[in-house]
Amino acid sequence: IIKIENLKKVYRMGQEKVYALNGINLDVVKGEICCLFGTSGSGKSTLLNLVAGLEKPTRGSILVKNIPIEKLNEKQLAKFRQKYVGFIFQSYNLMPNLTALENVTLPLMFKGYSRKAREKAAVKMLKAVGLGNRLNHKPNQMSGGQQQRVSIARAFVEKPEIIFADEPTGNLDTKTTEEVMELIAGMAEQYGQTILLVSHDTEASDYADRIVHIRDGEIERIEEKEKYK
Amino acid sequence: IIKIENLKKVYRMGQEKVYALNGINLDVVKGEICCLFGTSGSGKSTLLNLVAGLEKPTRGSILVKNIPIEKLNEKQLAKFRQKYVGFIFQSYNLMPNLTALENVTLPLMFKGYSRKAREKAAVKMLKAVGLGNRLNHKPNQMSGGQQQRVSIARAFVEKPEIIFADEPTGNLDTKTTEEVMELIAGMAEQYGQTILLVSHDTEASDYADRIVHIRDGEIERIEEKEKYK
Ligand SMILES: Nc1ncnc2c1ncn2[C@@H]1O[C@H](COP(=O)(O)OP(=O)(O)OP(=O)(O)O)[C@@H](O)[C@H]1O
Ligand SMILES: Nc1ncnc2c1ncn2[C@@H]1O[C@H](COP(=O)(O)OP(=O)(O)OP(=O)(O)O)[C@@H](O)[C@H]1O
Ligand SMILES: [Mg+2]
Ligand SMILES: [Mg+2]
Repeated sequence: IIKIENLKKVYRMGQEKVYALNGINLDVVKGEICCLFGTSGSGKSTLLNLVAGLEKPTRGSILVKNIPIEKLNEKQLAKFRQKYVGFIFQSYNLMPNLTALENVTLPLMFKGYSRKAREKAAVKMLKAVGLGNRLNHKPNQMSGGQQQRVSIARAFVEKPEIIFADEPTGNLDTKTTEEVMELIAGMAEQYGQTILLVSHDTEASDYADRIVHIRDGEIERIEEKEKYK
Repeated sequence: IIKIENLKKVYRMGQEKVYALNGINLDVVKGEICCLFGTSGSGKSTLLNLVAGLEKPTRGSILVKNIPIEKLNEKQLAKFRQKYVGFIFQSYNLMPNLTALENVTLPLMFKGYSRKAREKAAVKMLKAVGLGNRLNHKPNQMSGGQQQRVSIARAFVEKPEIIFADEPTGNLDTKTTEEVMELIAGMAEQYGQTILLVSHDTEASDYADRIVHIRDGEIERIEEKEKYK
């Protein structure tokens, strides 16, 4: 479902060149939980952003559902993401002036759901991540880990085909991490979703089918794992 | 050096009351590395914010170096923090328009250092956290873990007596976590600093002298540990 070929991303800052990605080749199968694992600064977030069309590559090609992502314009990319993609950002990117409930209903806004149906789906998702009692809190009225969970609920609420999850459990304790990963992996299996997961947390990577080890913008090796169940 | 007595924090939201802290009693000894450990939403960040004077308690008292923190006004608190405190925030709180180097020199600005001395200290600190090649990058030109390390460098650059570290390694891989904790614990020992650390990461809590287990705004138990060296 995702086909990445010779992907490169170079950031230019004045004279300096940063080779964030230096030739990535990777195929991700539909329904797979694929974990990107690597040290701080190795290129994981950059790879996720490129595949989701949030940034343009310097070289190389990205096919998602056979759509050439690097060739789409802004409008086409927005439409593509709205239709197929859920994104959990490393820094959450919640709307600071909206409550947890409003943040999670947002992706459902332009999809023809009634207000009642939107709220029902959002409440269900927030309860599933343990935030049933925080529905009307704004981000600055919640803990770091609670904000992270709102961002997770938002990405999953409309059960998109592909989820990009950038460090979804970085601010969660072990027990909450397990609950969240159980939920994520369970939903992925039930709805046939594909998950491209970035995590330093071995608790989270335990749920992956494959672990792709990244170092200095290149794939070092790929670890095949027994599916977690 | 820190004496917390019957500390309570209640957030009121309309009709709803959230008991973030429900009677905390804790003494922290000078030079100690004290880790607060607990689930997401248990009150760790709130406790740190209260002790650093960033928020006012609902009830109870906080003595830091025998200064009654809850009684100071904004101006006195700012002065107190400038003099004695370094804070590593759960969401970093870097200045988005300043480079890594500028962010780290900021705390040294009002202290009588020459510009040359400030830069020298900041460069040394940034190299110590592995960011010697990111000095001129702004936060949005760095990875999540790199931003976290800038925030750590900034808190330590003027070797304050007390460091509040809220999840300093949440976005770091195991190897980088170890390097950073070695640095933090090593500096604390060398300069006699006291560290109040919040972490879900057992890699980080391994460096603590004591682990304070927090649950629903109360201390559940305190675990004494062999000093990490
Ligand atoms: N301004 C606020 N208004 C209402 N409730 C709040 C506010 N700030 C925090 N809370 C609540 O207080 C509780 C404790 O929050 P705190 O940020 O201290 O948790 P934490 O232990 O740091 O969690 P995490 O590990 O997720 O960072 C949470 O349940 C949170 O929802
Ligand atoms: N806009 C930019 N300009 C210059 N360099 C950048 C920019 N964005 C990212 N980088 C650099 O590209 C490299 C890869 O960044 P990326 O965010 O993908 O790392 P990461 O693997 O997600 O790290 P972390 O685990 O710390 O989140 C880093 O060294 C970073 O400094
Ligand atoms: Mg990242
Ligand atoms: Mg917190």
